[in-house]
Amino acid sequence: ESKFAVIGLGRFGMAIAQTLSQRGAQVLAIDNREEKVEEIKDEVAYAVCLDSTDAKALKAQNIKDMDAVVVAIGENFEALLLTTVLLKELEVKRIVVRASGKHQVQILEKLGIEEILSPENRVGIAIAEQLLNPSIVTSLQLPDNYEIVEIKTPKELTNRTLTEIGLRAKYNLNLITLKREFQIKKNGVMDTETHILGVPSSETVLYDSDTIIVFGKSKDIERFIEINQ
Amino acid sequence: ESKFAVIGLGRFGMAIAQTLSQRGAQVLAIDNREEKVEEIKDEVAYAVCLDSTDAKALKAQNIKDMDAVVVAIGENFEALLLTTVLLKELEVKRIVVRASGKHQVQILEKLGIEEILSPENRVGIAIAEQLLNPSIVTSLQLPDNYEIVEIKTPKELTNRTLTEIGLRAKYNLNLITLKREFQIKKNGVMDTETHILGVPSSETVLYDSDTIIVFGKSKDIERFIEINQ
Ligand SMILES: Nc1ncnc2c1ncn2[C@@H]1O[C@H](COP(=O)(O)OP(=O)(O)OP(=O)(O)O)[C@@H](O)[C@H]1O
Ligand SMILES: Nc1ncnc2c1ncn2[C@@H]1O[C@H](COP(=O)(O)OP(=O)(O)OP(=O)(O)O)[C@@H](O)[C@H]1O
Repeated sequence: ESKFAVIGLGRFGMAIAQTLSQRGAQVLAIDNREEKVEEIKDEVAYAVCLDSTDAKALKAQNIKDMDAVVVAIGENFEALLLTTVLLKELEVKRIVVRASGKHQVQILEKLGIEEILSPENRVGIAIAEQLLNPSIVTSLQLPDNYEIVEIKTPKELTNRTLTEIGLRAKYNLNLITLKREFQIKKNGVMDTETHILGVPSSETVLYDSDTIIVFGKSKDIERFIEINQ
Repeated sequence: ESKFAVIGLGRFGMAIAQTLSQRGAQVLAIDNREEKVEEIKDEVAYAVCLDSTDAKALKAQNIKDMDAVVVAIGENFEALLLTTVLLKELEVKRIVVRASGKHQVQILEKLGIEEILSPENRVGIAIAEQLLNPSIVTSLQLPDNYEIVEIKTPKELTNRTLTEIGLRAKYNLNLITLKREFQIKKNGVMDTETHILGVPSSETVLYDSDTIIVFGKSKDIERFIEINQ
């Protein structure tokens, strides 16, 4: 059973601690505000109120035995930094630290921290992508301007088979899978469920409520969307 | 040229406004704190200091002509809610609203808001996945327990070809692409660059620093990682 500690129980730390615990991991949740510790104590194995910049208090929690420690402190960068330095001195196996803005990331990199996260930035960029290109539902950016995107079926392509559309031949795109909405009657009320069609055959016909998930270069994806709007 | 407004310039709103502007969109950035407006004014088309719960002030900015408006206010849920109600009354085409926690999401859904985002939750869940499964680099969750994941090449599989590994035949997984690290000499100093190998052939050999990107069911992905640790 893996053991994790999460320091700082704001929205970000809380989400990590709760998800890890729900997936069966042993979680030690730490915050210097009593009401945060009270809020989470029934959902995790251990919840402790302490100031993570206090080395003796951290040691007393056997923090170095954790498989990983997440530092999710937000506004107070000094406390975040000091906590991170203490964890490195205690030789914790894996440290994941939150940062906001380029300067904070640079300082943490200089300290030898490899796993740095900026939740706001990561989602901020993803949302901007979706706003700029309304037919893109989500995207996973990859090196060399490749990406994996979920695209709402363009109007021009509804009721056509995948062979007729020719994703690879005409647009240099690779289909991964298809998401389709089904109307289901539950307790007499119509409801919508979304399902994945595994690896679709080339004879599959696209419906207007489908979403296709493709892999390819960003400029090929943009061209595909523009031509078939 | 698309036109967007971003209301609330905390870490989340700032990241969205900056990314949209860098990608060439026209952005109107709004906050009720003067110093936030000062901070962003050189990076966006327009930056205005106003209280977004003031209907007259919002109307004066021609906010209903925007292609989309993002409400990124954080701590003050009342202001977030009132702003959202005003935008719906002004019949803005597309409204994207931030929420933290299930209750806020439920209230916004009752108001007919379709695009609701929780940056901390979204990243919190992704981080928990990566902590629980150290060989998973990133993952895109899909319906029916399918997912697309980046997996570090398991030790057992280095120096073997994709045919020998038999992703589809033995594990029911579909390879999308491969990420490979290359050592490059720049100005006399060794540096690492990561590249995508497009759609690899079945004779491609996996190196220990490669990352494979696959599509399949979560339980098949977990089985693949466990067997080849
Ligand atoms: N020295 C410390 N020791 C332990 N916990 C701390 C310390 N300093 C701050 N925290 C806790 O870290 C949590 C997150 O920090 P903070 O509220 O500053 O960030 P935030 O940006 O509002 O968080 P989020 O965006 O995740 O909601 C808070 O609950 C706070 O009590
Ligand atoms: N009525 C309002 N009109 C305009 N701006 C507002 C209003 N209320 C709050 N804001 C602004 O919204 C921004 C984000 O809100 P807040 O600081 O409460 O959230 P936060 O959770 O700290 O943000 P983040 O996590 O994005 O850093 C702030 O810059 C704040 O000034």
